[in-house]
Amino acid sequence: MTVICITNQKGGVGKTTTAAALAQGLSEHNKRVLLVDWDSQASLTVSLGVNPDNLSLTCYDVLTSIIKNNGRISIRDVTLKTGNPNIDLVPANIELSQAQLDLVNVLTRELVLKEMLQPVRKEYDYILVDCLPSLGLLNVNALSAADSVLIPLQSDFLAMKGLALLLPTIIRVQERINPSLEILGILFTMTNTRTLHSREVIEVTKRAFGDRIKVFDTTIPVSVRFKEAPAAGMTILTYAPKSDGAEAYRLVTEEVLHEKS
Amino acid sequence: MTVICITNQKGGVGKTTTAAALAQGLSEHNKRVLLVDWDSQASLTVSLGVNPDNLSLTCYDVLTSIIKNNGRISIRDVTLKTGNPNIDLVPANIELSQAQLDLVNVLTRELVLKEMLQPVRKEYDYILVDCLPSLGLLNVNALSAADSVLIPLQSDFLAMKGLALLLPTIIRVQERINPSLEILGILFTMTNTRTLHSREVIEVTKRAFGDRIKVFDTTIPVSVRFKEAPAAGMTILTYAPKSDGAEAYRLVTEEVLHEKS
Ligand SMILES: Nc1ncnc2c1ncn2[C@@H]1O[C@H](COP(=O)(O)OP(=O)(O)OP(=O)(O)O)[C@@H](O)[C@H]1O
Ligand SMILES: Nc1ncnc2c1ncn2[C@@H]1O[C@H](COP(=O)(O)OP(=O)(O)OP(=O)(O)O)[C@@H](O)[C@H]1O
Ligand SMILES: [Mg+2]
Ligand SMILES: [Mg+2]
Repeated sequence: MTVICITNQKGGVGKTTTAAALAQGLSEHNKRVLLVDWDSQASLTVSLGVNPDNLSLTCYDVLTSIIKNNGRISIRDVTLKTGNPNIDLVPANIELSQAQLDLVNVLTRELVLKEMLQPVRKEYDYILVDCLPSLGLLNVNALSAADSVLIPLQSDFLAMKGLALLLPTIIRVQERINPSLEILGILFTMTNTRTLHSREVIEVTKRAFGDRIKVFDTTIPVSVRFKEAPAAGMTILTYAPKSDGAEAYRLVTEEVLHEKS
Repeated sequence: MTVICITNQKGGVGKTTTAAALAQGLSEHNKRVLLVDWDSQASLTVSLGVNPDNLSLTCYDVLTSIIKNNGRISIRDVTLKTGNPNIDLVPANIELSQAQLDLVNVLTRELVLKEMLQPVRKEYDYILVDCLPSLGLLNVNALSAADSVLIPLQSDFLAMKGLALLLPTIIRVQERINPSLEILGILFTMTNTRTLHSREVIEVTKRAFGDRIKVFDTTIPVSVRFKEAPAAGMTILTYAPKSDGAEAYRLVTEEVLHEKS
């Protein structure tokens, strides 16, 4: 069983898209996957066709129950079935934006998500956590609960610059809270190899970080199909199964399976 | 004098790009502009060619000085000149990520940025605040300090969905803290009118929100030049002055000037 945290504080790099697509890729290899939406924007919840406004219970209720130590709501109470029998979803809604403040004065405030996932770890092969674009307490919770970190990175200059901020946070969590946390790798998303900029950013990133961190061999091409898929409540693998984008995420899935075997 | 907050909790929609380009557009109309980087990722600081790691003082130091009420560091102490005589920059670095927690127990914690800008309001025609992708205390500070809100919106489904979360936060700030806050408008960025998806999202957004909120007539086209410009430490107006992207931001500037006159 592996918990993979999908994070990058730079916004719009493809965290949610990667979480949904990787879950589907793993399910095609008959793996049981739990997707956790750990972002109050609830993009992952929305991407799977669920309306966050209609939910009476979300991961925020489980978090609150743990903070109050009253055991009233467990992760099983909020987990939803999806259209795919191998994928379950722990949804989020805007209430999760309260969590950052709620956690401030809580004992071992970095370990609440880890505690939340504890009861169901054995029921899944993979648990994927889709993070919000920040470096705050919620992200530290995700890094503390994870076995591995996958870093989607848009192949552009500003996103690359953001990497220099993310890595120290990961290292701090490894040193102080979660020594077994490993970096699964950097996944280049929205790449357009016809542009020099995209190729240069990939080159420079590999040179700067490639000796310490794995860079996935597969890169995800830019395609409007990715924008259309969440509007249809599907991942790219269902929405456009024969597209380059879907194929690329299947290859990423194989690289992940290979690393974790 | 107008303070414009450029915000959207959805990541990667073009907040930083819009802040830098609009500042330059306004400077071409001989307006004095102060750019405030209110994001610990410091994308705006980086975009203007400044290395956040080399800064001994940033907006975080002014914030801390206000919280401690010791008046030691004022906004003038951290303001940098840029290559453009009409544009100054209040830079940020990763330390700003501490601010969310520092502010929790501060009296009138929503008004710290407003207090920070107070001493220099008269010296500029426009103050533009580039916000981080969140709905937390730092964003509430920016909305509380602002006269107007400009909402960059990538023309895609997930970004559109995020709008329904942002608007209630703006309304809450208008009702409880800053009644004179107005919404300047929604600016569509990274549009690709050749795709149906982009056109549909613009259409649906106008229908859903257009009666209450202005949608800028100008939309910003998707172009790799936008990714290259920050790598060169320039805005699109300097990096590719005759490009469609630069032209589009000049038109946006005129719409902003027209609204505020
Ligand atoms: N390879 C791709 N090509 C084109 N568009 C993409 C690609 N991957 C994702 N997108 C689109 O880009 C937008 C941003 O992606 P996504 O929401 O997954 O990023 P994120 O990192 O989760 O954003 P946030 O920081 O807001 O959580 C979405 O509209 C998505 O559909
Ligand atoms: N019109 C455009 N066409 C293509 N790329 C663009 C456009 N506008 C911005 N970009 C690029 O897209 C990326 C995201 O833009 P930007 O960083 O301005 O968004 P943001 O909303 O500030 O992100 P964050 O949520 O991380 O603060 C950047 O690399 C930028 O150069
Ligand atoms: Mg996301
Ligand atoms: Mg930004």
